[in-house]
Parts: sequence; structure tokens; C-alpha cells
Amino acid sequence: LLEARGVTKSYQMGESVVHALRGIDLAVEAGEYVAIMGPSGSGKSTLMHILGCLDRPTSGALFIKGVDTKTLKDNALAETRNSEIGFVFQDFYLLPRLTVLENVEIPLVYAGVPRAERRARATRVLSQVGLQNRLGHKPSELSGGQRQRVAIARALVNEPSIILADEPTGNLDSVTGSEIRAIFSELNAAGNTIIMVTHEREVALDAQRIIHLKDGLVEKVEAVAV
Amino acid sequence: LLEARGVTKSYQMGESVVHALRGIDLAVEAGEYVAIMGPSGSGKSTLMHILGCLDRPTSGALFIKGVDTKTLKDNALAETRNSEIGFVFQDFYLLPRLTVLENVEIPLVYAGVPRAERRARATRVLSQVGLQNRLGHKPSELSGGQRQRVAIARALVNEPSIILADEPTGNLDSVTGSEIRAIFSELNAAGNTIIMVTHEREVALDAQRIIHLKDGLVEKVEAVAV
Ligand SMILES: Nc1ncnc2c1ncn2[C@@H]1O[C@H](COP(=O)(O)OP(=O)(O)OP(=O)(O)O)[C@@H](O)[C@H]1O
Ligand SMILES: Nc1ncnc2c1ncn2[C@@H]1O[C@H](COP(=O)(O)OP(=O)(O)OP(=O)(O)O)[C@@H](O)[C@H]1O
Ligand SMILES: [Mg+2]
Ligand SMILES: [Mg+2]
Repeated sequence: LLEARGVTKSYQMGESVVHALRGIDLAVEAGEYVAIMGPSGSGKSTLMHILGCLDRPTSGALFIKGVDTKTLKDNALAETRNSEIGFVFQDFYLLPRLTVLENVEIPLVYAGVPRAERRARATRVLSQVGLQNRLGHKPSELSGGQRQRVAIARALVNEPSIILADEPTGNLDSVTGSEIRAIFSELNAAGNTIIMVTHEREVALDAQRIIHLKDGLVEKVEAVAV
Repeated sequence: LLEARGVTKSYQMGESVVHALRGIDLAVEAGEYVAIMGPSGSGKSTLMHILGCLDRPTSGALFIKGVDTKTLKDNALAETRNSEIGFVFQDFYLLPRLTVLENVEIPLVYAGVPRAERRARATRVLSQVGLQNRLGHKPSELSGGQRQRVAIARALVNEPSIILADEPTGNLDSVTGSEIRAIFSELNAAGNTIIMVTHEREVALDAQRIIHLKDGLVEKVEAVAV
């Protein structure tokens, strides 16, 4: 479904270069649940942005359903991304002037869903993550874990078949975190593909495979015992 | 050292009221290491902002070294805060147009420390958290865990005697997280007072006492076995 071949990402910083990814080979099958772990700064978020078509590699290739993304123009890439992929960002990226409900409706606005249905679907997914009493709040009027849950709800509301989640339980207590993990496991059981970055091994063990990154490279791939 | 008596905090939201804190009694001795745990939305960050003199209670009192903060004007409160308290925010609050080094120098600028000494002290604390190779980066050019470590470095650079840290290891892998925890344990062993919000029980067990919040109230206080 998703395949990275020889993917690198470098940033020019004045005189020096930062090599965030140094050559990643990675293949994710449709319906798989893959976890990505690794030290802070090892390239996990950078890799997620490339897999999610939010950024392009410096060199190497990304294939989506066999199509080389290099052959797609920016708007075709955005089209694929918006219709197929839900992304939970490590730092949420909520729009500060919109309410919780309006933030979660945004992917449905892009998908052309009519107003009443948007409201119903956004409300339903927000109830799933326990935020039914916060619909009218702005992001600045929420706790850290509540903002994280809004970001999760927004990623799921358009029912994407590929979900990329960058540390979705980092700001959650263990009870709330377990509820979120259960949502992802159910989505995977329903046939959706999940790629999740996490720092917690316990969460990574929800997946079928754990990819360990280090210094911009895949250090090892671990199969999770069932 | 720090005492909250009957502290409440409420937010008016149009017609309704959100009671973030419903009556908190809490005393922290000089040199103590206290952890605060509780579900997402239970009031931990709100309590931290009040303890750190960044916000005032709706009712109730906060005493700092026996002085009722109600008797202090805003600039006297800010003076106490800047000289005595280091605060690690749950969402970092780094200044986006300044470099990592400049961000960490800011408390020293307020303290009137001369330029060369500021640079040396900020560099030293940034090396302690593993960011010696990122001094010239802007926050947007860092990973999530690197931003978290800049926020920690900035809180510590002025050598405050009271450190309030709101989930300082949430974005860190276990190895980097252990390094940060060791820094806090050493600071406490040196006589500094630490109040840390965490979602991870393992981290909370570094402390001498764990305060469990639920729905804006102290649910129970747990002594940590040595
Ligand atoms: N715009 C940029 N310019 C320069 N360097 C960058 C930029 N963005 C990221 N980096 C660097 O690339 C490396 C990888 O960053 P990335 O965000 O992928 O790490 P990560 O594995 O997600 O870390 P964390 O666990 O802390 O979130 C880091 O060392 C970071 O400093
Ligand atoms: N400005 C505000 N206006 C209205 N309600 C607010 C505001 N700030 C916080 N709240 C509410 O107060 C409650 C407590 O928030 P707080 O940030 O203290 O929670 P927390 O325990 O730190 O949660 P987390 O673990 O998710 O960070 C939450 O339910 C939140 O929605
Ligand atoms: Mg990251
Ligand atoms: Mg909080």
C-alpha cells in the first residue's frame, strides 16, 4: 500500500547539513498496524510527514498503491492525502480561532459533506473520544490531553483508510490513553491501515510490527508476538 | 514553602461555568519532590499555573513562604516568580523567531546577567539535555522531544529553587526521559523543590509524594515507599 525506497531527507542550515533521514526502506501492507519507535530526533516525525504526503523526500521514492509520488503534481498529491489519509500531528495543529467542533468538521468541509451531516459526524467522533462537553470551547480553553483528542477526532472524522498518528497518547493518562488505543485497534480490526509513532513500548505492542529508527535509519524491525 | 488553601478556579463560558478546580488544599515543603497525577482535564495544569504564580485562583488562597499572594500586586508576584520559580510548560511556549540558545538565555536577560556569562550558562544547560548540536536552530526546526528539552533547559538556566514541570517527559523516548528524570532527581538531592505533573506512574515514583487529582479535587495523597 505504502512503500518508501531509499528515502532521505536533509535540511541545509547555513554552512552545515542536517541529515534527518539517511536512507529508509519500508513497506506497509493494506490493513497492517505498524508502530515506529526511536530516540528523540531520530527522524520519526520526518518519516511520518513523507509517508503522509505532507513533505517530499530529498532523494529516494515513495510509492502509494504502486504509484511513484514523484509523478504526481502537488495538487494530485494533496487530493490523495485528503481523501485517503488521516494524520494526527505530534503538536496537534488545531486552528485557534475555531471551536473544537469546527476544527473537527474541517476535513468534511473539504470533502463537500453537507452542513447537517458534518455536524452530526463531528459530534459523534468527538463523543467517542470523550469530548462531548467541550464542543464550543476554543483550543486555548482545553487541557493538553483534550487538544490531543481533538486532533485525533479530526484525523478520524472522514473515515480514512490510512491513519498516521504521531504520538497520539503522549499527553494522556493511562485510562484515557487506553480508550484511544482501543479505537485504533478497532479501526485496524475493521481493515484500516495504521502507522503510529509512540515512545511507549506497551502501546507499540498493540501493533503487528515495530520499526525501530535510529539516527535517520531503520535499526531493526521487530515482529510482535500475538 | 508553597501552600494552597481552598483554591478554586472557574471559567465562565457564555451561559455555563467550567469548574476546573473545586477546592484544593495542598502544602509543599522546601526541598520536597511532589508528583501530581490525574485524568486528562482533571485540573493539573490549572493548579500548576496557580502554584507558579502565573494565574490567580477564583477563590481560596496561595501562600508563598507564608505570604498570601493576594496581598502582592501583579509586578511583585512576577518578581517572585521570575527569581524563584522555573516553569516547564506542557506546550513548551518557545519563542518561534529566536534560536534555541536565545530562547534559553531569556530568563538570564531578565535577571540582568551579562552577555558572555548568559551564553556560557545557556550552552551548559543545553548540553546537559543533549542539545549542544542544535543551538542555532529555531523551534520549528526541531523534533517534538527536542523542543521539550529546550523548554526544560530554559526553566533550569536561572537555577531556581522551585521547579514546576508540567509533563516534562511526555514527548521523550525512555532513554532521553531517564536522563531528564536524573536531572530532576539530582536537583532535588541538591535541596531544590520539585513539583512535577506526569501521566506515567514510573516517573511519579521518583517523587516522595504523589497527589492524585480528579475532577478538580484532590482524590488522595500517596506516600512513595523509599
Ligand atoms: N526544518 C528543519 N531544519 C533542520 N533540522 C530539522 C528540521 N526539522 C527537523 N530537523 C531535525 O531532524 C531530526 C529529526 O527530526 P524528527 O522531528 O523527525 O525527530 P523525531 O524522531 O520525531 O523526534 P521526537 O521523538 O523528539 O519527536 C532532528 O534532529 C531535528 O533537529
Ligand atoms: N480558558 C479556559 N476556559 C474554559 N475551560 C478551561 C480553560 N482552561 C482549561 N479549561 C478546562 O479546565 C479543565 C482542566 O484543565 P487542565 O488543563 O488543568 O487539565 P489537565 O489535568 O492539565 O489535563 P491534561 O492531562 O489533559 O493536560 C479542563 O476540563 C479544561 O477543559
Ligand atoms: Mg517527533
Ligand atoms: Mg495539562
